[in-house]
Amino acid sequence: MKYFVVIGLGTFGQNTAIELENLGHQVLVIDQDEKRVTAIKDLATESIIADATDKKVLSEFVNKNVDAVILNMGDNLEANALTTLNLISIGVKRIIIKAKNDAFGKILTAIGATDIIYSEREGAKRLAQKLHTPNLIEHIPLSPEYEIVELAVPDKFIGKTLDELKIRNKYKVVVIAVKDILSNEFHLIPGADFEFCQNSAMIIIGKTFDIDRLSF
Amino acid sequence: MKYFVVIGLGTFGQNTAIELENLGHQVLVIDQDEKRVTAIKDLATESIIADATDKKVLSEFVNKNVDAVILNMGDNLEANALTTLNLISIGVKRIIIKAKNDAFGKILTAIGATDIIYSEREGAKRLAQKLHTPNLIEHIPLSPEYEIVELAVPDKFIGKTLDELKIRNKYKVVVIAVKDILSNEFHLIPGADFEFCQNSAMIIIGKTFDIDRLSF
Ligand SMILES: Nc1ncnc2c1ncn2[C@@H]1O[C@H](COP(=O)(O)OP(=O)(O)OP(=O)(O)O)[C@@H](O)[C@H]1O
Ligand SMILES: Nc1ncnc2c1ncn2[C@@H]1O[C@H](COP(=O)(O)OP(=O)(O)OP(=O)(O)O)[C@@H](O)[C@H]1O
Repeated sequence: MKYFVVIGLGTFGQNTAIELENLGHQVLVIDQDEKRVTAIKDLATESIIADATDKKVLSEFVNKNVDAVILNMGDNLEANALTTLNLISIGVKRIIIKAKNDAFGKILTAIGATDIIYSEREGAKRLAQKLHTPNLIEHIPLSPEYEIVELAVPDKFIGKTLDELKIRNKYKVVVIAVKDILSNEFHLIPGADFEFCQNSAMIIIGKTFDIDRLSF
Repeated sequence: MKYFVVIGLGTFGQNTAIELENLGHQVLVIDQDEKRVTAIKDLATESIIADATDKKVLSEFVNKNVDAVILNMGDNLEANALTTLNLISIGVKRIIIKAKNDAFGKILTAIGATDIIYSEREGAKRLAQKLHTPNLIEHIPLSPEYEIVELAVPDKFIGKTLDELKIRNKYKVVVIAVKDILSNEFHLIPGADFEFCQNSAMIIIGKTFDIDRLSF
């Protein structure tokens, strides 16, 4: 079980606190807005109404042994920066900040933030990928060159086996699992005699170059 | 090549427009804020300064054959709702709205939005998972029961083969790929005699139940 601090209860911060509690960890939430703290206090281990830029107050509640501090304090660079400096002087080892743009992220990294999260940008990239690849259900980049995608099984595969379709030879990608969309059941690493059925999706791993060229 | 419209140039909208253009599609961006439109106009196929709640103006620039319209208009429910109703009366088939909370999403779905995206919530869940599983590099849920994770290879695996480690038997998960962290090179579906090296990560597929119980 770990101990985290969330400073700033923007949507991201609220959800991070709730999810960490759901996963069995303890979370202290801090925000200067009484309404937001009250709304979440039954879900968090501890909750405090305070101005995080006030070093004296912050050091009363945050000690250097916390596993990480997550900031979601909005667009005010000064508030984010001062809070980061306070946390560094307290001795916090991991400071994760949700930022909207590179300028913000660069500056906060320069003063000591360890992780910057650009969730709108990441969400936008995921959406753009899904709009780009119509039968794409999920798209997971693994490295600049490789990715995993989940695609609806094309109609012309139905009733054919992996061996007949020669997917690895023809398309250079590997089918690592097939999912029945209705039951959510999985068939991991299907063999050569595996036959595709209706209403299923295939999880494929391969080079981005080859996946982009898939056309069934 | 597809044609998309992005209404509202919040961070999410801006990045969606840019990413879709990068993927080779055409994007029309609409926002009532002149500064935001000017900042992006060289990157978008077309850009217009307009109030999207004005049906007459909107129908001049958006026709029903667009592949999808993406809304990122901020927290004003009325603006999002009126724009959605305008798009529906124009005949747009796919309306994707970035929303911050369920109430917003429910209401907009009730009046006809086809997709709601909660990017802060999704980002928060991903962060919480990474904080929960320390050697977790990536976590991809495939269904309520199955997921793919990318984990750093534990020290005690180094120098041993897949066969010696009996990973599928012991841990009930399948190693579908091993990535060299320094070179980003991949070894897909490693065989029984594959030997783990330093500085690598393994991509594993299995039931969430079993992955949560992994302890090396
Ligand atoms: N100095 C401060 N001390 C404590 N809390 C602060 C301070 N400054 C800002 N906050 C809090 O940070 C929160 C920022 O929320 P806001 O909704 O502006 O974030 P956001 O950037 O829109 O995030 P999201 O996109 O995740 O919703 C507010 O609840 C605000 O009260
Ligand atoms: N009626 C309208 N017509 C056109 N544009 C609008 C209208 N109402 C709002 N907008 C635009 O929508 C945009 C919303 O941006 P804002 O930064 O508030 O979004 P956000 O919810 O914080 O998104 P993100 O978290 O992705 O940054 C603004 O650029 C604003 O000008």
